[in-house]
Amino acid sequence: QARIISIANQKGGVGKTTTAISLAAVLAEHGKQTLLCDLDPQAHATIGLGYQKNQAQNSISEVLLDGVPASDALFKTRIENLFLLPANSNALGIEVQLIDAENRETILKRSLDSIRYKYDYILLDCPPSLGFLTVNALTASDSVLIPMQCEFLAMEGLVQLLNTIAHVQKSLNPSLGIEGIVLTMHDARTKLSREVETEIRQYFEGRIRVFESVIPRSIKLSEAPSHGVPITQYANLTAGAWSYTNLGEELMGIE
Amino acid sequence: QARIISIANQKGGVGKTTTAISLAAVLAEHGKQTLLCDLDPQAHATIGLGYQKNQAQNSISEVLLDGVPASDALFKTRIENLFLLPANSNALGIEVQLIDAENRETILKRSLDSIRYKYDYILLDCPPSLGFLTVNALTASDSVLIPMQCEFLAMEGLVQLLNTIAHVQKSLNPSLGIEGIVLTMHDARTKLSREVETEIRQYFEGRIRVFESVIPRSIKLSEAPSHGVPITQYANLTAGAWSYTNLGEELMGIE
Ligand SMILES: Nc1ncnc2c1ncn2[C@@H]1O[C@H](COP(=O)(O)OP(=O)(O)OP(=O)(O)O)[C@@H](O)[C@H]1O
Ligand SMILES: Nc1ncnc2c1ncn2[C@@H]1O[C@H](COP(=O)(O)OP(=O)(O)OP(=O)(O)O)[C@@H](O)[C@H]1O
Ligand SMILES: [Mg+2]
Ligand SMILES: [Mg+2]
Repeated sequence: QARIISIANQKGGVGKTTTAISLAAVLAEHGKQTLLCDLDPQAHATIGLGYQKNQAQNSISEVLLDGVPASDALFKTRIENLFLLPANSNALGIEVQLIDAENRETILKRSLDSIRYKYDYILLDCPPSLGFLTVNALTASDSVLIPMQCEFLAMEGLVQLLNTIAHVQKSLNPSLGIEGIVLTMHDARTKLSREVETEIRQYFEGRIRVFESVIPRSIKLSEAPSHGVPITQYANLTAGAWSYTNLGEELMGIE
Repeated sequence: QARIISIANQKGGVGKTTTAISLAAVLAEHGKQTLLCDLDPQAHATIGLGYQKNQAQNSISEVLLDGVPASDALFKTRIENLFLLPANSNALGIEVQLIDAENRETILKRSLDSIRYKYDYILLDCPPSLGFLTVNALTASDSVLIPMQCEFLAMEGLVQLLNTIAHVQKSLNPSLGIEGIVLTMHDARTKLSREVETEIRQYFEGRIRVFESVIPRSIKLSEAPSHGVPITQYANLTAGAWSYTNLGEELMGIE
């Protein structure tokens, strides 16, 4: 029975997709049956794994809008144990299209419930917003993983996300937990970066897990998606690769 | 009569606010009467100039929601020739609150028309979305300046923005022009960064100006807002400062 984890943060460009792809690859490489669902109409997770945006017959749009079963939209990737449910730009207008639909926040949950027995992990890559797609993801999830960039005002953006999580816990999914915060694009030489890391760890001490693994700013991590492969296949001996491997091991509970 | 320029891009974290603050400071330092309007409920431009988020009596929210005159919300900053119309989080629900309002896309335009004779430049710092606030900004503007990060898939995000601009030109503001694209957070050592820059310049050759000034990734630029001052006051001899000074001179037409 899969553990379903949303990768969410309404701020743009904080490393949600990079975390989703890299973590999915690490889990798969450790022998876990892993499904990555691309919930962003930008389809960056789909593209970053080497597939084209509007090419697949069925995508997350058809699953949410047309009731196509998830098993008819997902496919096996070139990476062993890793499956992808791709996105396309049809999901762009989805909030408006489903505005009157019954139980619209649980569409994804009901769709994933039918296939979750096949996987160990299902990761949901969310778009940079707290709208329909992210709420569906949170409603369908066991937990949410929050990538945060170590920059001035990073904490401010978290307030809104935590409010949304609390709202979902209260009215849609009481079992939603917070998997933890992962610090991304960290530049250890920068005083500001180190100060923000310290502030975040102190603030959440005892309340929300902040993973020990910190993802460094890495040129290789920014290049991997343009080659359509995860970092562990693109440059496995670099800091970007082993920081995500360490994160995956922390997640799986391997010490 | 002020030139009104929107700083817009729906992608998060691409340097809109940093560009708005830095450019406003450069223009003011060159003796131009400059007004910076913070249109983002996150209020990062307000905070980056050293002011607190929900402290001001009147902000952009009161101007747009309650019809408070812009002159009652803006104030002179500590920087000579630079004025600020701050934001606060009241603007968070603004789209919903004004959903039935008459002529809601021109509220900002009508408000700025009454004060534009006082300034040489009015810069509008937009939030990372193509919703109500950005549409109001574009409708009120002579032109739009687009910060773009030199990363994989940067071009893709531009399509939506250009569509929105075309839509505004067609139905709300036929005189809206595109001031140009400014490349931000550029890492000249990175092959990907240089490839994306080349791609952008070639693609828009003869159609949209791509400024010669490229803003480098700079630790000082990320630190300045935490000190509440623009880069030209924080670290005027660094690459971050002179690249924005060059950008300002390109904008003003000084060679
Ligand atoms: N650790 C890192 N080092 C260097 N570049 C990175 C790192 N993590 C991500 N990037 C790059 O930064 C950009 C944004 O990352 P990513 O797409 O993962 O963020 P995101 O939160 O999913 O963005 P969005 O909000 O648009 O969905 C991408 O170009 C990516 O390749
Ligand atoms: N050239 C640069 N070098 C290093 N850091 C930068 C640079 N430009 C911006 N930053 C930092 O990157 C982060 C995002 O920049 P900024 O706030 O200007 O982007 P934005 O597009 O306004 O974001 P948002 O979409 O949230 O409004 C900030 O922490 C900022 O200090
Ligand atoms: Mg993403
Ligand atoms: Mg901003």
